[in-house]
Amino acid sequence: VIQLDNITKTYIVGETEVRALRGVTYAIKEGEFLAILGASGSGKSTMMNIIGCLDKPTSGRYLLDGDDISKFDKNRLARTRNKKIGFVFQTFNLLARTTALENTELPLLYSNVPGKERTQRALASLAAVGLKGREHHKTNQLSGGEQQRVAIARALLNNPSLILADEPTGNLDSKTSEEIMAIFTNLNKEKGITIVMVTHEHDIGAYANKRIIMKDGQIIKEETN
Amino acid sequence: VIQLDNITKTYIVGETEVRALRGVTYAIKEGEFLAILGASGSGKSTMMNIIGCLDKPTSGRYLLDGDDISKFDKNRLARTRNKKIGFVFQTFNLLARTTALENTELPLLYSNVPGKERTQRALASLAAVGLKGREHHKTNQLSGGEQQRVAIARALLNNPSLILADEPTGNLDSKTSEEIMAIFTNLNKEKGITIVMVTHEHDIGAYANKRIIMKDGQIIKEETN
Ligand SMILES: Nc1ncnc2c1ncn2[C@@H]1O[C@H](COP(=O)(O)OP(=O)(O)OP(=O)(O)O)[C@@H](O)[C@H]1O
Ligand SMILES: Nc1ncnc2c1ncn2[C@@H]1O[C@H](COP(=O)(O)OP(=O)(O)OP(=O)(O)O)[C@@H](O)[C@H]1O
Ligand SMILES: [Mg+2]
Ligand SMILES: [Mg+2]
Repeated sequence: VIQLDNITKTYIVGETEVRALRGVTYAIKEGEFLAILGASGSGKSTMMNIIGCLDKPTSGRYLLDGDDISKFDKNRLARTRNKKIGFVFQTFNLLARTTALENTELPLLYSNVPGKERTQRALASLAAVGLKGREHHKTNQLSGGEQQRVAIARALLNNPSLILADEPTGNLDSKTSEEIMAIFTNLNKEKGITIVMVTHEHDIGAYANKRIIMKDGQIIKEETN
Repeated sequence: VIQLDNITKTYIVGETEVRALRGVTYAIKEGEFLAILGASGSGKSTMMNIIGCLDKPTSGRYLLDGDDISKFDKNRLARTRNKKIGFVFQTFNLLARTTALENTELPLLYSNVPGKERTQRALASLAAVGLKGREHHKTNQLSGGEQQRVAIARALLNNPSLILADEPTGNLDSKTSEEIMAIFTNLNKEKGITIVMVTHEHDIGAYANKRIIMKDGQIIKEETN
């Protein structure tokens, strides 16, 4: 479902070039649960942003479900993202003066789903990540791990066929992390949803059925369960 | 150096009361390296904000170096914070359109330290956390773990006598986490700096010489090495 062909990404900062991705070629099949590990700065989030259609590579080709994403205009890119992908960002990206419920409902705000059903689904998504009782807290009235879980609830709302989770348990204790991993495992096994998860913790990486290690913008190792 | 006497903290959200801290009594001696663990939402950051003079308790008393903090006016509170405390925030709190160097220099911006020395010290602090080469990247041009390390470099800049670190390795791979823990251990052993660190990872908690576990706003357990 995801095909990366010799993807590079180079940033320019002042006079220097930062080669964040240096030729990544990899295929992720439908229904896979892949974990991406690697040192801080090795290119994991950059790769996730390209897979999630939030950024374009400097060179190379990215095929999502067989379509060459570089040929899409802005509108088609946005529609593809909203319809197919649920993204849990490393820094959550929640709206500041907005409640957990409103943040979670966001992906369905401009859809045909009636308001009442949208709210029901958001409440269910928040309850599933253990946030019952926190729905009306604004972002700054939530703990770090609660904000992280709102980001997860929001990503799951639209029943995406591809979940991209960038450090989804970085701020969660082990018990809460296991609860989130149980949700991911269930979505993957029962519904066949493809999951790509960045993590720096090996116990979390163990929930995936495949792991790749990144170093200096390249994939250097692959392990299968 | 830190004395908490029956500290409570209650937030009001709409019609509900959230009892984030429900009577915490604890003493932290000078030169101690304490880790605070506990479930998401158990009150760890709330406790850190009170210790760091960023928030006042709803009831109870907090003594920092023998002074009752509730008697301080805003100015004295700010001076105490700037002089004594280095705080690494769970969500980093970096300035957005500002470089790593500028963010790190911030604590010394209104001090008597000459600009040239301030910049030298900030560059040294950034190099110590492995960010040589990233000094002129703006916050949005840094990876998640790099942003976390800028927050750490900034907290260490002023040679504080108390370091409060809220999940300092939440976004760091194991090798980089060990490098940060080596810095903390060194500051604690060689310079006698008191360190209070929130973490959800038990291997990180093992670097401290004492650990407390929080649950529902209370300390329920204490372990010493
Ligand atoms: N400003 C606020 N207004 C209302 N409730 C709040 C506020 N800040 C925190 N809370 C609530 O208080 C509880 C404790 O929050 P705190 O941030 O201390 O938890 P924590 O232990 O640091 O959690 P985490 O591990 O997720 O970071 C949480 O349930 C949170 O929803
Ligand atoms: N917009 C940008 N402009 C310039 N450099 C960037 C930009 N975004 C990322 N970088 C650099 O590219 C490298 C890879 O960044 P990326 O965010 O992909 O790393 P990562 O593997 O996710 O790291 P972490 O584990 O710390 O989150 C980093 O060294 C970073 O400084
Ligand atoms: Mg990242
Ligand atoms: Mg917290």
